[in-house]
Amino acid sequence: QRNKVRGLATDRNVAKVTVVAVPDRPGIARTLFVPLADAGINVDVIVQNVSHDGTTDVSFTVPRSELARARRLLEPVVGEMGARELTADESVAKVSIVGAGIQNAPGYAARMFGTLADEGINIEMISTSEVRITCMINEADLQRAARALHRAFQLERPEPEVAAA
Amino acid sequence: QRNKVRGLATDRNVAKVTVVAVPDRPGIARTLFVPLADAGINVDVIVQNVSHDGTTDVSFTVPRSELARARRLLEPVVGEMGARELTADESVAKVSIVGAGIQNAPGYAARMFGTLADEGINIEMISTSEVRITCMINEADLQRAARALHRAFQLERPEPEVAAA
Ligand SMILES: C[C@@H](O)[C@H](N)C(=O)O
Ligand SMILES: C[C@@H](O)[C@H](N)C(=O)O
Repeated sequence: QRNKVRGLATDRNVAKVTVVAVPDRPGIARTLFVPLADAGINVDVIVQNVSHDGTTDVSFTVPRSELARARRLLEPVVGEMGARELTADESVAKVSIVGAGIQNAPGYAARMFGTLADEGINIEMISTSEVRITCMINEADLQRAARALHRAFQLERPEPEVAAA
Repeated sequence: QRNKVRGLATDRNVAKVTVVAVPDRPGIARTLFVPLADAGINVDVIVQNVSHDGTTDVSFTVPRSELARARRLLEPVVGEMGARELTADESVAKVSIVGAGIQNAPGYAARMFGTLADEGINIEMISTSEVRITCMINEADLQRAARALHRAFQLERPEPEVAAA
């Protein structure tokens, strides 16, 4: 089975925003993202996991240059909706493996997570799609993560014929 | 501005698994996904948000036919790693808007979330990539969600449902 990973994408120009403990009811997600959209702020990754006790966190990333603006827009909104607080983190970076059919091929996520684990790199957030597995990590770990993932997925050579999974 | 949304993807054949309160340290993600990969279980969406007090949740979806097997494999692992518990939910469905450049185009997420909000549909999980915004919702809401999203994004009549491979 051919190596499906075609490339690695990294992005250091990201800031992570987390709206902590939002009420888990219809309309909340829209209330957070409409003001950002109206202001033309580019939201990149959005992650929300399951709720507990009626609340959950909603995190997203924006370019670092947009962080101040995003915070100014959302702080009043966050208060009004009864969320606990808004936190932000500029020392994150995004690293993704990209390739067709990744998501449904067992082993790619495990290999990506294992590679980062072997480097002692903590995975702060995970988001996936059919063609991409994205991890947010500490910015200080990005170069090491990229090198290790390139090696693990054999990205410097032409596509190998041997099963990679 | 051109409509970037090319289509809607829905999947009813999903079960959601959440490993609750895993320790947020390197190696944990690998410890969860290697056994699933070795067993050839197709993991589709993976979502992990930021941690609080050193723990976070890791959720993922599998085809419903794989749920029992995934649980059997992971229950001992979950205990050993000191996570709180493993929960599963079979009454979920996945709905995604798909299109080039969605992620960086302000407004698409807001419109998708707003459309679901207008239908009173609760968004249980969110995961995004550059070309896809995916929401997990209650399975009972899927048909109504699909119709409303088709209308909101001016897509042609609803595609027949296709389960993920
Ligand atoms: C938390 C948020 O996603 C909420 N469940 C909503 O539907 O808007
Ligand atoms: C929670 C899990 O992702 C952990 N942070 C890890 O790096 O494996």
